[in-house]
Amino acid sequence: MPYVIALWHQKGGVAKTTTALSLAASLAERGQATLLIDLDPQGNLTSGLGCDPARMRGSVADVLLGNDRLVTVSRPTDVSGLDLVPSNADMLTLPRWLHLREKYEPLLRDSLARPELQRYAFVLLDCPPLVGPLTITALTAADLALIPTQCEYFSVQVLNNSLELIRLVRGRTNPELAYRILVTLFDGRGLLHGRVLAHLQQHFAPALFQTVIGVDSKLRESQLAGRPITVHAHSSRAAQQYRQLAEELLTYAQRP
Amino acid sequence: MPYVIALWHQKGGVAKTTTALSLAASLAERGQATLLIDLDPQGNLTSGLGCDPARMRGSVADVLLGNDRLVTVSRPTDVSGLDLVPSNADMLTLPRWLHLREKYEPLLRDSLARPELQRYAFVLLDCPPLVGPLTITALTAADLALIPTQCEYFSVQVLNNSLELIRLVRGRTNPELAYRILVTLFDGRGLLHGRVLAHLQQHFAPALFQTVIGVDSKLRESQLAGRPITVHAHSSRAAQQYRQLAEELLTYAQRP
Ligand SMILES: Nc1ncnc2c1ncn2[C@@H]1O[C@H](COP(=O)(O)OP(=O)(O)OP(=O)(O)O)[C@@H](O)[C@H]1O
Ligand SMILES: Nc1ncnc2c1ncn2[C@@H]1O[C@H](COP(=O)(O)OP(=O)(O)OP(=O)(O)O)[C@@H](O)[C@H]1O
Ligand SMILES: [Mg+2]
Ligand SMILES: [Mg+2]
Repeated sequence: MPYVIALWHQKGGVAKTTTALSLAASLAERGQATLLIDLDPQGNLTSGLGCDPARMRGSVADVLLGNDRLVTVSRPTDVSGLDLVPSNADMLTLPRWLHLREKYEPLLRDSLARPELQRYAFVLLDCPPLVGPLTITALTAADLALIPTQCEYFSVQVLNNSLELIRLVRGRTNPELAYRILVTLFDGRGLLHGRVLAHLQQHFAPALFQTVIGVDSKLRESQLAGRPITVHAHSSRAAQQYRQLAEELLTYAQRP
Repeated sequence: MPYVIALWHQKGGVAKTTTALSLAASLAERGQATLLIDLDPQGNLTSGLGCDPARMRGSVADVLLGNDRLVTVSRPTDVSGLDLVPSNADMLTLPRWLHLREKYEPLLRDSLARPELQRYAFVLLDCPPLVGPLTITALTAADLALIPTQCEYFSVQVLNNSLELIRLVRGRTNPELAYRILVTLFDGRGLLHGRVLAHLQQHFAPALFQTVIGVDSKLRESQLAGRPITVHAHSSRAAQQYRQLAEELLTYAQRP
């Protein structure tokens, strides 16, 4: 069974998509076959890999509605060892249908348990910034909720809501769900980020990744170019930091 | 009737809440009585004014469910001329109830038309980063959708979705709805933001505010302090820029 990671934080703009893209590419680079699934109707993960969400025929919506399998809607990317299940316009109305279905929560976990998915070492799920059926089905399928957060008041303020949903899912559909917090968009120039980081280290120490991802404009450029940072700017600081995160994650998940 | 502005962009983290706070405080400073309504279950607008969403008794949820009026759930802030309708935990389950009601869209517009609300010159609505009933009721009530956007690929990519929802609401429940785009978090140091700004000026020129809000760490500090930027750092660059935006808006809305 692949190790499943859900990128989740209710706060918007904390680098959930950027982390899904960069971490998946770093894992693929180390020979760990990885599948990315875009669960966000915005489709940033899809466009960050150079695909146009408006032109994607299949998406995870087809799978959760029972019309298709993950293996048929997934597609290879320019990065060897990295495949993508894109997002498209169907993702917008999907939550309403899921709400109506009895017990929709395990649908994604069940699709990931199918034999043809076992060739992946990792599956990364990019969630939208909201508490809803798409996020709940992702957290039900996940081994780990990876919570990217900025060192800013609004992101930390909302952290409790994001952890609350994890506790809720743990209590109902996924008792094994673990979580880890990753500091992103860190800007060492001012004092504020350092102070908030110290606060996070004090209150969340065991759950905090050692790796901190700094602000790096090469990441923005790589998204415009539709390529992950490890390909677009191979030796940039951000690429090195996300490789370090991949290393830390492999140790945490006790994978070779 | 107050002039109603909805802060809306489906992209997360583009400074919707920061703009609602800073623009409202700048309008109040000029003697324009302003009401802020927090429509986001995250409650960042509420905490940015120093209140704890977990301890707020009333919210807009009570009003939209028909249990209370806006005037009873609103509360004064430390800024004279600026009142707040806070967010609380009830906001999380509200969308599900609204979905079940026939014709929920005009509920907020009807509450804003009540006589006791006519003393406000402006009402600002802070929306969550998702297409759902809370955003639709806000856009139905609004004269103007103010779309903050970063000069980054993901924000611009999602802009079409945000504009699509505006067109949809215009076609159904609010034919008069206008929109204007505001560039936020602008970082003049690199080349990327300048290039994307030129792209926005080319494709969205008539809808773009002249004012551009630059990155300013004083804004982050002001949120930690629970005070708007015009109070926390009166003569900072961000405070000046948001005052300039208030000026531009007053001309656009043809208000004295
Ligand atoms: N380390 C970084 N350095 C510079 N820019 C970054 C970094 N990480 C992310 N960004 C930029 O910040 C913005 C927000 O990141 P991203 O879209 O990945 O966040 P998100 O949490 O997925 O947002 P949403 O909540 O809308 O899904 C993007 O424009 C991205 O390019
Ligand atoms: N001009 C600026 N300079 C520096 N930091 C800023 C600026 N504007 C906003 N920020 C910071 O960027 C982060 C995102 O802003 P904000 O939370 O207002 O965006 P949002 O669009 O409301 O997010 P969400 O989609 O989660 O509701 C916050 O931590 C805020 O403090
Ligand atoms: Mg995202
Ligand atoms: Mg906000």
